[in-house]
Amino acid sequence: MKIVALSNHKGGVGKTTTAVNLGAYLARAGQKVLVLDLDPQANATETLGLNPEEHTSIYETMLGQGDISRLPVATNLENLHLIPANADLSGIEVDLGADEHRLARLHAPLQNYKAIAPYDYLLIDCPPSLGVLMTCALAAADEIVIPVQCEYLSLIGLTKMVDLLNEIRATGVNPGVVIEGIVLTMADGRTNLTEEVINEVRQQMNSIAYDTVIPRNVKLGEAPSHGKTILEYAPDSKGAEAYETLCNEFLQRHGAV
Amino acid sequence: MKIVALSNHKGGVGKTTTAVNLGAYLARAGQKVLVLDLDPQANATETLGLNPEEHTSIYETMLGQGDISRLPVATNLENLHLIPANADLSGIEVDLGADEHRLARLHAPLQNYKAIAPYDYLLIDCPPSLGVLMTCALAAADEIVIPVQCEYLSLIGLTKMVDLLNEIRATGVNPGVVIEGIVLTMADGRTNLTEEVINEVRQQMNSIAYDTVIPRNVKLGEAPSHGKTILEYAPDSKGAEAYETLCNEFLQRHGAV
Ligand SMILES: Nc1ncnc2c1ncn2[C@@H]1O[C@H](COP(=O)(O)OP(=O)(O)OP(=O)(O)O)[C@@H](O)[C@H]1O
Ligand SMILES: Nc1ncnc2c1ncn2[C@@H]1O[C@H](COP(=O)(O)OP(=O)(O)OP(=O)(O)O)[C@@H](O)[C@H]1O
Ligand SMILES: [Mg+2]
Ligand SMILES: [Mg+2]
Repeated sequence: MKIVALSNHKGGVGKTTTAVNLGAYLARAGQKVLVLDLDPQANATETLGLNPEEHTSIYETMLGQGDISRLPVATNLENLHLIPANADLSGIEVDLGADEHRLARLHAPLQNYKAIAPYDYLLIDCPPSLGVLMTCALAAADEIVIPVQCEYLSLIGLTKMVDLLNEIRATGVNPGVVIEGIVLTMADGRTNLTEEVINEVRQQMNSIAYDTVIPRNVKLGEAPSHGKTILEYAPDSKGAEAYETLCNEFLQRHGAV
Repeated sequence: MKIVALSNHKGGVGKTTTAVNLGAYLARAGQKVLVLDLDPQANATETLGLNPEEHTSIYETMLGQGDISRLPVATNLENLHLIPANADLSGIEVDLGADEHRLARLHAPLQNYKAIAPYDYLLIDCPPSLGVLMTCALAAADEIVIPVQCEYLSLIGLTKMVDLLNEIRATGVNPGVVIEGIVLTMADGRTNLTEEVINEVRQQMNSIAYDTVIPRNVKLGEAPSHGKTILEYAPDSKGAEAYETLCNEFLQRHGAV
C-alpha cells in the first residue's frame, strides 16, 4: 500500500476535491483505495456521503488506542473505502502539541497497517494548517501530492511546503518522503493569472508538476452537496474528464499501466 | 478601538482578501485601521507589500514578552497600519498547546492596548484552522466577521463556526464576543450553486448577513502579486466597487456614518 498525502497549508486549493475524485477514478480503474480524512472539517467524509457524527475517526489510533484495521467503512463506490473524520480530530493539536514523539503518532500505526492492508493506495486528505495533524501526515506518507490553485497566494505557499518537508525529513522519522507531484487546480482559461501561475510552477518544479491541469468547473463544487464524487454526479463534465486524465497520469507515474 | 476577527476555519474563503481590502476602504474613509496578520502564511503581510522575514510578529507578545505598541508598521496606504506575520507564528500551536491559559494570551495584551491604541478598528486575519491561533483570535475579538465562499463546503462550515464561538463564550474569557456579520464572497452570478448558497445563508442567518455580496473578480486575485490592495491596483474593478460598498455597510452598522 502506497501512502499519498494531499497536502498544502494554503486553504481552499482543492485538497479534498482531489483526494476524493482521484480516489474515485483510481477505484474505477480497479485499484483498491482507502481515503483517510484527517481534517476535523470532515469535508471528504461528507463528500463521500457519510455522516461524520456516526463514525470513529483516526483520533484514538493517534493516541495509541484502538485498532486501525477496524476503521475503514465502505462508500457508494466499489473499491473505495474511507476512514472518516469527525470533530474529535481537532483535539489532536492540543493532545499531542507537547508530545515530543508526536511525529510518529500516525507514522507508526500506518507502517504496521501497511503489511496487512487490503489496499493499493491510501490517500490522506490534510487540513489547511501548519499544525500537528498536517505534520503528522507528512511524517507518515511515502509521497506528497500538492494541489496548487491557479492563484498567486497559492503559488507563494509552495516554497513553504518544500521547506516544511525538508524539516520533516531532517527529523529522521520519515527520511524517504518525497514530493511526488504538483496538481494545478481551478484553472480559468480566460485569465492571464492562471497562465502566469501555470508557467511559474512549470518553470520552478517542472519535473514533478502533472501535465493534467484541473479546470474550474461548477459541477465539482456541486457534487459534494449531493454526497457524491464527480464520477457519480457528472461523469461527462469537464471536471470529471480532468480527474480521469489525472488518474491515468498518476497510474503511469506509479508504473501501474 | 473595535477588535474585529475575520475568521472561518474553511480554507480559501476570502479571509485575507476581506481583511486587507475592507481595511483599505475603511482607511480611505478616514478611519484609522490596524490589520493584525495572525496567519503564519503571512498572506496579509505580503498583500500589503511587506516582507514577512524582515518584521517582528505578534508571536513574542503572545508568549508574554515584548511591547505590542512597538509592532505596527506603516503600509503604502495612509491610515492603514499592520502587525506583520512571519513563520515564527506557527510555533504558537506547540508553544501554547498545553497552556491552560492559552485563550488569554492574545486577549490580555490586546485589551491593555485598546486603551492607548491610536486606531478605530483592529482587523485580525485568521489562519484556516481550529487550532490555538484561531481560538485565541476568537477569545480576543469584540466581534467576528465570517467570510463565506459561495460554495457548498463553505456553507456547511458555518454551523461549526457558530458552535466554536459558543464554546469560546462559555469559557468566560470573552463572554461578549458576537458574530457581527457574514460576508458572501466569490459569487459567480452565472451558476445556480452561488444562488443556492446565498439563499441558504440569508435564510439561516439573515439578520447578520451583509447585503453586499463580493463577486468573483480576477483583479482581486492579481492584486496580491503586486503587493497592493484592490484600491491601489484596480479601483474601477467590480471587486473594488464591492469592497467599497461593503465598507459603507460596515460603517453604517457601526454607527459611523
Ligand atoms: N476545479 C474546481 N472547479 C470548481 N470548484 C472547485 C474545483 N476544485 C474545488 N472546487 C471547490 O472549491 C472549494 C475548495 O476546494 P476544496 O474544499 O477541495 O479545497 P481544500 O484545499 O480541500 O480546502 P481546505 O483548505 O478548506 O481543506 C470547494 O467548495 C470545492 O467544491
Ligand atoms: N472575490 C474574489 N474573486 C476572485 N478571487 C478572489 C476573490 N477573493 C479572494 N480571491 C482569491 O482567492 C484565493 C483565496 O482567497 P484568500 O486567500 O483571501 O482566502 P483565505 O480565506 O484568506 O485563505 P486561507 O484559508 O488560506 O487563509 C486567493 O488567491 C485570492 O486572491
Ligand atoms: Mg479540504
Ligand atoms: Mg488567508
